Amino acid sequence: MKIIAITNQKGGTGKTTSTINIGAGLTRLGNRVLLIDLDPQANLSFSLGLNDPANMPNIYMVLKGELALTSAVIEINNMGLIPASPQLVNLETEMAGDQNKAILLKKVLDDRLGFDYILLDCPPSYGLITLNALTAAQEIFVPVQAEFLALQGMSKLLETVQNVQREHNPTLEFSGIIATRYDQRRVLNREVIDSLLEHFRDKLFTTFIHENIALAEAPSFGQDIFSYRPDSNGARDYLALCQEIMERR
Amino acid sequence: MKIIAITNQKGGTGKTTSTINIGAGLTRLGNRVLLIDLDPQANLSFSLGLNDPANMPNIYMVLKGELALTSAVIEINNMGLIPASPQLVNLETEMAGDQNKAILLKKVLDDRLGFDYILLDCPPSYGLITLNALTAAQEIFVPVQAEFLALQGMSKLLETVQNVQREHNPTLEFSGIIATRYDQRRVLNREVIDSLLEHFRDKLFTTFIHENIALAEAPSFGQDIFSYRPDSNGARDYLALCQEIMERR
Ligand SMILES: Nc1ncnc2c1ncn2[C@@H]1O[C@H](COP(=O)(O)OP(=O)(O)OP(=O)(O)O)[C@@H](O)[C@H]1O
Ligand SMILES: Nc1ncnc2c1ncn2[C@@H]1O[C@H](COP(=O)(O)OP(=O)(O)OP(=O)(O)O)[C@@H](O)[C@H]1O
Ligand SMILES: [Mg+2]
Ligand SMILES: [Mg+2]
Repeated sequence: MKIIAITNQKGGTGKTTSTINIGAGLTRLGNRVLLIDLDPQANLSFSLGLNDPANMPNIYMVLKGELALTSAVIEINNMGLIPASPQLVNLETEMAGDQNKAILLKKVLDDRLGFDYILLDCPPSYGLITLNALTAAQEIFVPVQAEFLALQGMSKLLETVQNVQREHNPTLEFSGIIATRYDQRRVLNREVIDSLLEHFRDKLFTTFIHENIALAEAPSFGQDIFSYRPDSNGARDYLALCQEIMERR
Repeated sequence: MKIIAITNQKGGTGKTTSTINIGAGLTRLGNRVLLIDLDPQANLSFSLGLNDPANMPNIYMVLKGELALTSAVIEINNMGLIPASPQLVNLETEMAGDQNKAILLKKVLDDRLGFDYILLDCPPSYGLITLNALTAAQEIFVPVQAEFLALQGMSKLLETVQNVQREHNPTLEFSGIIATRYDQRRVLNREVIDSLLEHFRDKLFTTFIHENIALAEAPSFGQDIFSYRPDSNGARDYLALCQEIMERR
């Protein structure tokens, strides 16, 4: 079982879009995948067609010990999903004094669950929720939009990862940067990719996810890109990315 | 003096881009403007050319009472700017028991500062930092990318605003929704705009900000759109939006 945190504190870089479509791509390639929505905005849950994730079993109840993880898993698009809850924002203050506040998630994820991959969709911030994801995960994937602020965010991310490796999770690996919404006609995109290659050549996946409107449309139908538009650029890109992910194992 | 919070918990909707370019547009129309970077990632500070905002006077020091607000203001592109600091993330736990935790910002902003507009760039989350911005502000502008998740975020935003109006700031007005990265060729953009008009007709600014690569390039040069490319669509759109903002006073 491989636990992967999909994170970037910069907003709107394609974390949720990547969680759904990497999950769906790995499922098409024969894996059993669980998605966990750790964003209080529940964007992953809404994008897979749930109308009211707050009023169903969710990851907040599991982290608080009110519910076993397996009772919160629902089947959607052949994947397991544990929805988010708006109450996740309260964890920061609720657990402020708790010794175990960083390992709430790690404690409930174990090998016997029967999944090949568990993907964690993180909110755009570095609070207790993301700390829990980085402590539970073995690997980190970072979706990055190839624009000015992408590089600024990387140094902060590296610092955070090093802190987590030192204090909570020594085996955590910052293994992959995913270039999202890439358009080779834009000089800015090409320039930022060149900088990323200079600093992070071994981490940048060779598959780029191109700008493709079908990826933005699929959530309106509660679908992943493979069920919404299997012949789109988006589907081709995410499938190639999944093949690359599996080869790296 | 008008204090405006530019906020949306959804990431990547154009909050920072709008703060910079509304600020610069209002300045071109003869106003004296202060920008305050409330995002611990300091994207606004980086986008205006600062290399190391953490090691200069910043809004965190002001909120903690270590520095007077006027000593933290720097002049950039004819605007006042108070940079952010990564330490802003600590406010949540540092002030957990403090009675005044919601009014830290309100306490330091007053009419004698000599600004016509103060624009607050918020992080993509609803924690203590954004609460301070909503408590200090008279108006809220919400940049929205016209895609699926835009509408989901609105209902949560309205709920938050109503809480703040009830508990901290009765005169707070949710006055404007700004459509950003709009491309009229995309069916999805047109459909989401139609829904926004149905639910929020009186709040949606009639000026849309179109997708325009110059807006994404300008921060690499530490410039606003008017100094980077005054004849671009981005400059035209933001100037028209500023004229609309001034007419609404
Ligand atoms: N390759 C792509 N082509 C076109 N649109 C895309 C692509 N990837 C993502 N999008 C769109 O960009 C927007 C932002 O993506 P998404 O919500 O996945 O980012 P995020 O990093 O999860 O955001 P947040 O920081 O709010 O969690 C969404 O509207 C999504 O549909
Ligand atoms: N109208 C536009 N046309 C093209 N690119 C744009 C436009 N508006 C914003 N962008 C780009 O989109 C990205 C996201 O914008 P921005 O950083 O301003 O959003 P934000 O809401 O402040 O994000 P965060 O949630 O991380 O604070 C940036 O790379 C920016 O340059
Ligand atoms: Mg997301
Ligand atoms: Mg921003």
